[in-house]
Amino acid sequence: IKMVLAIVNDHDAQGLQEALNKKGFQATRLASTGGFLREGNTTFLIGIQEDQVDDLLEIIKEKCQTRKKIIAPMSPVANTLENYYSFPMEVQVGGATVFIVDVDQFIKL
Amino acid sequence: IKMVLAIVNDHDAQGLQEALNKKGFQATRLASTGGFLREGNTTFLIGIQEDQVDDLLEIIKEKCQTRKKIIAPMSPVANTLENYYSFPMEVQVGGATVFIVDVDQFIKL
Amino acid sequence: IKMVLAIVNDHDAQGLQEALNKKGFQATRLASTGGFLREGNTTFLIGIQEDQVDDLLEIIKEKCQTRKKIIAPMSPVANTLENYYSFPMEVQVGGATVFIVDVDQFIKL
Ligand SMILES: Nc1ncnc2c1ncn2[C@@H]1O[C@@H]2COP(=O)(O)O[C@H]3[C@@H](O)[C@H](n4cnc5c(N)ncnc54)O[C@@H]3COP(=O)(O)O[C@H]2[C@H]1O
Ligand SMILES: Nc1ncnc2c1ncn2[C@@H]1O[C@@H]2COP(=O)(O)O[C@H]3[C@@H](O)[C@H](n4cnc5c(N)ncnc54)O[C@@H]3COP(=O)(O)O[C@H]2[C@H]1O
Ligand SMILES: Nc1ncnc2c1ncn2[C@@H]1O[C@@H]2COP(=O)(O)O[C@H]3[C@@H](O)[C@H](n4cnc5c(N)ncnc54)O[C@@H]3COP(=O)(O)O[C@H]2[C@H]1O
Repeated sequence: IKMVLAIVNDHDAQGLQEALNKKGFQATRLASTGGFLREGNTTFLIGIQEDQVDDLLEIIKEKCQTRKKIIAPMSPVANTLENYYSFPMEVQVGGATVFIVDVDQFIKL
Repeated sequence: IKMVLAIVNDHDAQGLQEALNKKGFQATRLASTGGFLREGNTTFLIGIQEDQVDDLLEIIKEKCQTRKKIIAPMSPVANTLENYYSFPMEVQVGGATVFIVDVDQFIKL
Repeated sequence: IKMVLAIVNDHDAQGLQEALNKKGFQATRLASTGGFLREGNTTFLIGIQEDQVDDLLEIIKEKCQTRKKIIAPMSPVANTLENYYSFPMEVQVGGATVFIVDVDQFIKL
């Protein structure tokens, strides 16, 4: 069994969850915040069999979109970069950031 | 050291926490949401010694109850199953879903 | 790749995040609650290369302070210890509780 932690944009969370439900993948959602942009995002915790990993990654890739975000000058984020970015700065926010962790035991009580 | 992630019903979280406190198990609680029913639940993050795993599972099993839930027809959940379930549907929600993960290092700073 | 889960005091979260941003460590923050004191804290989820672990621990140690907390008598917490602590009780709350977990795959989609 593997534990997948997938950090996705809030905008994609609903669509991803529906795709997971359709395919019978069970998931738990944690409300999270991106450390850099300080915007809410969603961390999915998904326990799956090892041989389901590739299918799951396919679903995540399909449902989670890369998007550009503009950071305004003089915003708190721009200021943490010590004014190097005093002009509007564009960042690419990935569709999903995924950790796959091995599980010793997976138990339903 | 093992890291235990236990997803439990909100109704059982308080009782579980009190039992953990009494037995000297330290825990951190994350607010979470079940992917299917979209109801709030609680994810406990518990770091323990390997030889404490069985005791911990005993406590979780005792304090976390399986319960039945009825999904109403025409609810958002029923609709994600594409109207196959247009009558009220019953699901069994487990007492707890538990992941036990091995830890490289556990450090208190 | 390692996944670091670091539970820190809310008071230290902002300072830690700024230090992580400066050093180019990416992080995701989960709102959490301490099981014993039942106060909000912050769980940082940080994916890093194995050879960055020591640097990261240095940053966490520097930015996260140990502090004393007083638990009032007759508080819900004191009562869970069955009135043994009917006088004000002091607890030392660590700067950070850190789990380092090995990662099978780390993927940005
Ligand atoms: N110091 C810096 N300087 C310039 N640009 C920076 C930066 N730190 C982050 N960014 C950019 O900002 C985007 C949003 O980061 P954020 O931390 O809010 O939100 C992140 C964070 O919540 C999570 N994440 C990414 N890598 C992570 C890691 N190694 N560990 C934990 N969480 C991670 O995934 C979200 C999307 O990350 P992604 O890399 O696709 O997209 C990032 C990246 O393009
Ligand atoms: N492999 C896994 N990875 C990550 N988290 C997991 C997991 N398995 C269970 N969980 C977590 O535990 C909660 C209870 O799951 P359980 O399987 O006991 O109880 C489930 C199950 O009986 C049922 N169910 C879930 N998905 C279903 C589906 N596609 N079709 C029919 N019934 C479903 O609805 C109940 C509530 O599910 P919900 O998602 O709201 O809430 C789930 C979810 O938060
Ligand atoms: N093994 C573990 N697994 C998961 N999370 C862990 C953990 N060890 C610590 N944590 C997390 O780190 C926070 C600080 O723990 P610390 O041990 O420094 O500081 C603790 C400790 O000094 C004290 N404490 C905890 N449980 C106690 C007990 N049963 N009796 C007396 N004092 C206790 O109260 C402070 C605050 O504890 P709280 O639970 O509110 O908050 C904890 C909890 O959220």
